Amino acid sequence: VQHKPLTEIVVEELMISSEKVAHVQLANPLEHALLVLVKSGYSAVPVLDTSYKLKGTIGKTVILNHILGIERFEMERLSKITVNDVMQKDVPCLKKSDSFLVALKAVIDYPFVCVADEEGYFDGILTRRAILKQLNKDLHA
Amino acid sequence: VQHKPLTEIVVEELMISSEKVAHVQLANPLEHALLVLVKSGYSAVPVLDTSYKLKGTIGKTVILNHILGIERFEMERLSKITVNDVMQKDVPCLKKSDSFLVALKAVIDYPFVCVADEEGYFDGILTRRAILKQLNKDLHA
Ligand SMILES: Nc1ncnc2c1ncn2[C@@H]1O[C@@H]2COP(=O)(O)O[C@H]3[C@@H](O)[C@H](n4cnc5c(N)ncnc54)O[C@@H]3COP(=O)(O)O[C@H]2[C@H]1O
Ligand SMILES: Nc1ncnc2c1ncn2[C@@H]1O[C@@H]2COP(=O)(O)O[C@H]3[C@@H](O)[C@H](n4cnc5c(N)ncnc54)O[C@@H]3COP(=O)(O)O[C@H]2[C@H]1O
Repeated sequence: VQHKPLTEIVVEELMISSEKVAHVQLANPLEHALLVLVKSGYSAVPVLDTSYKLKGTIGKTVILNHILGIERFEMERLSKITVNDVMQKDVPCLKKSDSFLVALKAVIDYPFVCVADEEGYFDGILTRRAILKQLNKDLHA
Repeated sequence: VQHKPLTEIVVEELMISSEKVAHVQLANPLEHALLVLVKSGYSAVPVLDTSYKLKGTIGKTVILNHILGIERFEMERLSKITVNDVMQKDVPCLKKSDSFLVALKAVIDYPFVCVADEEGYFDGILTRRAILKQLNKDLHA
């Protein structure tokens, strides 16, 4: 998205679309979620249900916190707990048609914000990096 | 930092100063580093030496990758490996006197960038959140 004024840019043009986003399912055991997060290198990823609706996000910290016992990390518990048991459910959400300014406000407190449609079907994620890159282009234009 | 034009803002005004930044030492075992990262909730933190010089950064992903065996996470290896063995050494660095635009470019690809003086003594970190908050203020002024 080159020298367009920020006021004309919408979320759809800056987001990573759903087929390129690593995600996990509600019913997955935590062991699977931790493997996806370590292999992809991402701090957190979206959680979807079987019909591809957005349900929340899950990250490495909440998984590791859940298995941290008094003396050690109790890894054997990873197969007994599901994503649904520990994920963050109350997460901000954008629409594809939202403006750049609405998107900028949303990523101030979150490394990424999920994008979904009116019925809750997952469209993709908007990252801080995408916002920062566009701002940098705009300030140098 | 209120309605100052972006061109007049320097890194020192936006950074989190060193006494408020969670960090680990070069010689710490990975077990200690993972505990600091899980208890603080941060994805990655700076690594300092005993004289408070900046040496690099370390995050949860590189620690977990290092102990991921064929079938499971081999947690017993955490006490045998040190931070120095796995940390990222080649990380970008800012000076307190750097401009807002130099700082914006630096955080496009990193969630935070360390701030250090000419001799390498650690001053603090500049986060994406601090840059985004200032940009949001500037666009609404
Ligand atoms: N494989 C890779 N290649 C190049 N750079 C990489 C990278 N993994 C991480 N980074 C860099 O590190 C930043 C923080 O990544 P983190 O995983 O903590 O936090 C990420 C991650 O939790 C999530 N994310 C980004 N891309 C994703 C994807 N394709 N699928 C799922 N989640 C993604 O959005 C957050 C913010 O992403 P953002 O791009 O703003 O910021 C990224 C990016 O600048
Ligand atoms: N305890 C908390 N309270 C409120 N919000 C929290 C929080 N922990 C994390 N966040 C939010 O999540 C973002 C990503 O945190 P993360 O730990 O992945 O990535 C963090 C972390 O790796 C590092 N960081 C931030 N503050 C730190 C500190 N005081 N000490 C050490 N590292 C810090 O800088 C990265 C970017 O920080 P940034 O503030 O831009 O972005 C933070 C902030 O918006």
